[in-house]
Amino acid sequence: SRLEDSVKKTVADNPVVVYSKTWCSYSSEVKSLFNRLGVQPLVIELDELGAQGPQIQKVLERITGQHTVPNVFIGGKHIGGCTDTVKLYHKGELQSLLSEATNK
Amino acid sequence: SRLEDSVKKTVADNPVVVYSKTWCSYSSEVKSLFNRLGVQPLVIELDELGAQGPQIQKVLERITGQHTVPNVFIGGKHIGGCTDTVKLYHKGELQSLLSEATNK
Ligand SMILES: N[C@@H](CCC(=O)N[C@@H](CS)C(=O)NCC(=O)O)C(=O)O
Ligand SMILES: N[C@@H](CCC(=O)N[C@@H](CS)C(=O)NCC(=O)O)C(=O)O
Ligand code: FES
Repeated sequence: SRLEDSVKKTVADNPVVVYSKTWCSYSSEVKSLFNRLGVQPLVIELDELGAQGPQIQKVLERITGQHTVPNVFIGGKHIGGCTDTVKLYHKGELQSLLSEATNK
Repeated sequence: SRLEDSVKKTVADNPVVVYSKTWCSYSSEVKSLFNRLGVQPLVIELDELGAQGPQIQKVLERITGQHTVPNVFIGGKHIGGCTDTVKLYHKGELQSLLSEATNK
């Protein structure tokens, strides 16, 4: 579908993408983690897109199997949610994924 | 107002009360913390109460100054949100508040 193509293009064209909701503390946590690491992700606030928000959330579920927010992509690769991202950070792997994605 | 009286009665009559939303991970965290501590809070899922949910959330803001979920009460006393509750747990104070409230 056109929406699915647009989501795929978004995550392919932007090194770090976070699908988020403005009121959600897990989404805030992941956005502020990236900021602390000096990274400015492309943030898409699904609750600010009217009817398209839930549609994008459905597309993301089709593409990634994940229906929740936050939904994080680095270098076009699906990373997961808040817990997954924080786990990678504690393992030291997040930082290398980020430098790979932001340096090409 | 009648709704405000009903909220005040709920937190007075129940040792542990959590105003929550079913989809919210911060709400889930605080509910599961209480479960791990062997406590069964009275949980009120604001997203399952139709139009009354936002009304109760407004009443809680009037009573506690807090407009977010989760909103936690122990022994009729306003504790705060997820972060506040977890902080008290790490300080060892949560457990004493809980035993006081559940033992009278
Ligand atoms: N373990 C996941 C939890 C994700 C989750 O449950 N997200 C909630 C919000 S905190 C959600 O998307 N709920 C359904 C919704 O908002 O549509 C993570 O760390 O990201
Ligand atoms: N630091 C607070 C954060 C509370 C918060 O921002 N809650 C969000 C959901 S995670 C909220 O209530 N947003 C507005 C809403 O859902 O009505 C806590 O630990 O509880
Ligand atoms: S909505 Fe509360 S943590 Fe996401």
